[in-house]
Amino acid sequence: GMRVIAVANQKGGCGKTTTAVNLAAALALMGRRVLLMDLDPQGNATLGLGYRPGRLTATMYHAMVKGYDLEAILLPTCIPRLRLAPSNVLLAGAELDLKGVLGKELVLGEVLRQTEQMFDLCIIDCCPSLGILALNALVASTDVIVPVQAHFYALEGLHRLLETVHVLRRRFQPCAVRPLGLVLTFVDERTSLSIEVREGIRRAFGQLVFQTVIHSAIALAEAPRHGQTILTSAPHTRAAREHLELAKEVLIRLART
Amino acid sequence: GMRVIAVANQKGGCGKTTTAVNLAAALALMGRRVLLMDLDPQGNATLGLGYRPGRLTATMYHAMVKGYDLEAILLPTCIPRLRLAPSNVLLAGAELDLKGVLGKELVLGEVLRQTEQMFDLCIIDCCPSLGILALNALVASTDVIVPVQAHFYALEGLHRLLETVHVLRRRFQPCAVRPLGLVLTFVDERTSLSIEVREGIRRAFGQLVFQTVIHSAIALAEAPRHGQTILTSAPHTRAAREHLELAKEVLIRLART
Ligand SMILES: Nc1ncnc2c1ncn2[C@@H]1O[C@H](COP(=O)(O)OP(=O)(O)OP(=O)(O)O)[C@@H](O)[C@H]1O
Ligand SMILES: Nc1ncnc2c1ncn2[C@@H]1O[C@H](COP(=O)(O)OP(=O)(O)OP(=O)(O)O)[C@@H](O)[C@H]1O
Ligand SMILES: [Mg+2]
Ligand SMILES: [Mg+2]
Repeated sequence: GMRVIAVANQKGGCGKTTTAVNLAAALALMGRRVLLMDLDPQGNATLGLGYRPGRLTATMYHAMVKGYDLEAILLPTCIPRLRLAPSNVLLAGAELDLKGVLGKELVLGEVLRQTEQMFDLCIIDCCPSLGILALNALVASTDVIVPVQAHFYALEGLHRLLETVHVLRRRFQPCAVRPLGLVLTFVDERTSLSIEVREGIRRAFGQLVFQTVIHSAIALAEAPRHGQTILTSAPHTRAAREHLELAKEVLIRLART
Repeated sequence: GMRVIAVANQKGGCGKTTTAVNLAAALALMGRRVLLMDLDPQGNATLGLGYRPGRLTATMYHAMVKGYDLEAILLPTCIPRLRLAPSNVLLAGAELDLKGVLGKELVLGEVLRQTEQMFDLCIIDCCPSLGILALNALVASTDVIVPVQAHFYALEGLHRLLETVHVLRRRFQPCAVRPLGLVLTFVDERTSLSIEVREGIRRAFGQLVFQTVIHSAIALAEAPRHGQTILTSAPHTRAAREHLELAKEVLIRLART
């Protein structure tokens, strides 16, 4: 069946959208049928793939709250085999709209069952919080990837996130979400801080940390400006290679669990 | 009376905590009595000033939900005239705890009235969302400073944030929160992206953008590791000077409004 991978971390700006968009693109280029789902009212994954969130009339808000078929909101992307389930600011209303709904954490899981046959993988870009949207993503997922910025503040919330994943798995049967791995982002070999935090994270989380790291690279911040992924805007850069390496490591880990 | 400045932006990782902590320190060094309030369950401002959030038994959660006196939770810092109202993960429960409370957006405003006489300025570090905590901060504030990363995704949510501020001012009388200014962060003169985004923001928001910009500087990411502000860990760096300049500009704007 389809594997669903949430890219989540309540720490802001750690590279969730960058990792979700470029990993999804790399997996599609490697032949998988991939759905990239934007579950952040900021709509950064939608914007990063060249769409203007404010102009869309069918989004994840409509699929989760208004009962639209998921298939009806899907958009093509610049990469073959990669499709996008977009979001915009309307999704911010979901917190309120889902408040009284029975099993409000399970709505996304039900929506995703509609596309089981259409895709091999679904990658979900989460917003920087552990509110109702992120909980929906985690409960609907089989795996979670946590981008961790190689900075001091990054270590603080990791245990809370992994603890939340653990609680969800116990409480929402048959929710089986497991941490697939932590990926170090914004790595900069020139600074002692980056090296020290990397070592700290490998010591604390061991095998859970992906071998592949994503270095700080301006090309990653520039790609979304052109509505492109790094694989298409700068395919020969280290940043593109790193996301392809990460995709390979993800596939190996998926095959093992 | 005391001016209350929320440092807010739902975009993650744009420099809210870094701006709040170092601006508060600069204002205290310039002779103002300053309260730095951590309103993020991540507790990054608390951690950045050298405290371990998990060890604290009296936090903003206790002041907002358990009725503790604000004075009872205040902590000293490494800077004279700067005190901290700390937070930790308990605050994440506030979303739930405040759900049924009458006037749930007004709780912080009431708490802050206790310290009107003790401080000249209160700086509030907000979490990366527009949920109940950030709304409490905005409604309790007289002003809001918005850190804007000089990156592509940063532009997207600005109009939504300023629109929210506008709605709050209309709906919650006597809420008078006004945008004091946008401060450009992570500026890097070497990249065309940074220059292009800066120009785009100045074109769109004109005078609202502070003259002072905060450049990308590893010293800013290193200071919290030692529980220090940039003013004490690296006082002769450009990053320290920029936060002193920003503090001067803030005081000029406060005097005008
Ligand atoms: N490795 C990198 N090198 C340089 N810039 C990067 C890198 N990864 C991400 N960026 C840029 O840094 C900013 C933050 O990254 P991104 O938006 O992906 O983080 P996020 O975790 O999704 O943020 P949010 O918490 O708001 O959802 C973006 O402008 C992005 O383009
Ligand atoms: N100008 C800068 N130059 C270099 N590093 C910076 C700068 N400003 C902040 N940082 C670092 O970048 C990371 C993100 O900044 P910070 O935590 O202040 O953002 P934030 O908006 O508070 O994030 P969140 O959305 O999670 O609250 C931190 O590790 C911080 O130390
Ligand atoms: Mg994002
Ligand atoms: Mg912060």
